[in-house]
Amino acid sequence: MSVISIAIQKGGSGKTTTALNLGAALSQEGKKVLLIDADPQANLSQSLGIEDEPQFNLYSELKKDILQEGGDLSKAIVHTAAGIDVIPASIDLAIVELEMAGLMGREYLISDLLKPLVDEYDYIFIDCPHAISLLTVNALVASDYVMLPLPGEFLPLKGVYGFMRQFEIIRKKLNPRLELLGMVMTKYDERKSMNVGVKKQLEEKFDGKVFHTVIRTNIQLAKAQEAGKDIFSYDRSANGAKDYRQLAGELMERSYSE
Amino acid sequence: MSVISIAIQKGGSGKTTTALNLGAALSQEGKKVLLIDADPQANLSQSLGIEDEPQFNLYSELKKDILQEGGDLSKAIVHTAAGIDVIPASIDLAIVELEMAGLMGREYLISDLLKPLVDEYDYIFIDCPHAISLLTVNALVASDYVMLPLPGEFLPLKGVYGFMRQFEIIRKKLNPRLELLGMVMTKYDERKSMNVGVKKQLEEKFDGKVFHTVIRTNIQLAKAQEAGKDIFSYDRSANGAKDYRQLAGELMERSYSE
Ligand SMILES: Nc1ncnc2c1ncn2[C@@H]1O[C@H](COP(=O)(O)OP(=O)(O)OP(=O)(O)O)[C@@H](O)[C@H]1O
Ligand SMILES: Nc1ncnc2c1ncn2[C@@H]1O[C@H](COP(=O)(O)OP(=O)(O)OP(=O)(O)O)[C@@H](O)[C@H]1O
Ligand SMILES: [Mg+2]
Ligand SMILES: [Mg+2]
Repeated sequence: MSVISIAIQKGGSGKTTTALNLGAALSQEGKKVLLIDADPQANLSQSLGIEDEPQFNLYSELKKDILQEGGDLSKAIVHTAAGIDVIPASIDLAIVELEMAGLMGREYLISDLLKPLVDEYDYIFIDCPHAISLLTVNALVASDYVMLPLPGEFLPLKGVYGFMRQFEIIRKKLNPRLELLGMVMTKYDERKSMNVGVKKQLEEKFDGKVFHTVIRTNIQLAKAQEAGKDIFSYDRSANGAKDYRQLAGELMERSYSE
Repeated sequence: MSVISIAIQKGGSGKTTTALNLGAALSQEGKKVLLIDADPQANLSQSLGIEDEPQFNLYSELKKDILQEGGDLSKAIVHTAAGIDVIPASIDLAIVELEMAGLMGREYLISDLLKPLVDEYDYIFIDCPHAISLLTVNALVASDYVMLPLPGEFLPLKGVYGFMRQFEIIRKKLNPRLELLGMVMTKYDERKSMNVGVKKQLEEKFDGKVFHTVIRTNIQLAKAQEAGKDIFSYDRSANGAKDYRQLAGELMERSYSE
């Protein structure tokens, strides 16, 4: 059983697309998967066709905990047609930062809420907001691993270094068990020298931490999100489905051998 | 003289790339341009080759204002080789949200700091963080216009609608002069039906507000950022340079005729 945060300090890197489709690929392999949408944009929820904000969501349960009324994440679980469970986000997550700011143990709210659920799933993925905010810190404190998806370009590469500085602080001060699972290249085109160059730089700097599997650019991934589906439910023969299936295989090898 | 925020509630949409290269295109036309990096990621600063955080930056001056010591943005202005002025970001902008939270008039801090500078420039662009945070609200309160860059895909389209809900609240409660300048399609490929479809949906929904100019996908734009330059200093013949020059032309027509 592993809790994995999908995070990086750069927008549009493929966090949501990876949480959704890697989760779906593991579910295809018979694993029990829970996805948590911790981004106020609620893109993961929208990508699974959850258009209107349900009454119970990550915010509603966090808020109960903040008011000492005892939240219960199991109430917020939505079972999707594809067999993946998801805890939807809420636009109000944007204000929960201010509501948590003065609380004792504010970094442990998600970790405490997750405790009763961890044994029911093989993998729990948390789709993080793009900045290192109190919500992202909460997700990382609740996690065993963190995975960084990024396009092979200059600014996302900067986002890796920015993120890793925060990662070290969180490991030291808040969650010593947090491990870097690795970086995954997204929107990858091996004909683009910049993509190849960035991957090489990461392999040199973070020995053994860059996944061999790359996710190629594939418009079907965006079309599946528009249809409110994961790539396997939308088009199992697409490159995006092949790449995420391969990534799931590599992930299962990595998380068991750790 | 116009202050224009570049914002949208979606990561990786092309905000930084547009602030940088649209600003540079206007500077090429002889306009005096100031760019302000209001994102703690500091991507705009990095894209102009400002690697180490200068002593004076947007945070240092905001902090002085918070402590009632009187900030002075003109101290933080860096003159770049391309003739564009820039006020760099700082990683500490990530904590300024919490420092501002309890302050009277907290939404007007950037607006107050900008007042002494507005008459020195033809255009001031503010590169916003991707979420609607207190920093983004500050930028929008200080602005005459807002421009939304987005790739023609499902999730960024959702980000437009999410943003416009906040935009209306800000206009009503904080800054009645704020106008929507328009949406700009980025990473656009007219052969992709999804790109064309999203552009059409926006044109129907926001009559006359979608720029005719589209910014095509062009890896030179990312390479220029890696080199710490705007696209005109890096490769004036690239598609990215042509598209942003055309966008500058269209912007000058729009902002004068408004
Ligand atoms: N491999 C890919 N090929 C093509 N399009 C992709 C791929 N991965 C992601 N996308 C598209 O790129 C856009 C950004 O991806 P996504 O929303 O997953 O990134 P994110 O890191 O979650 O963004 P944010 O910072 O806003 O949370 C989306 O429109 C998505 O459909
Ligand atoms: N027209 C384009 N063609 C090719 N690449 C582009 C284009 N516009 C932007 N990019 C690249 O896409 C990535 C995201 O763009 P950018 O950083 O400008 O978006 P952003 O909205 O500022 O992101 P964030 O939400 O992280 O602030 C960058 O690596 C940039 O170089
Ligand atoms: Mg996302
Ligand atoms: Mg940016």
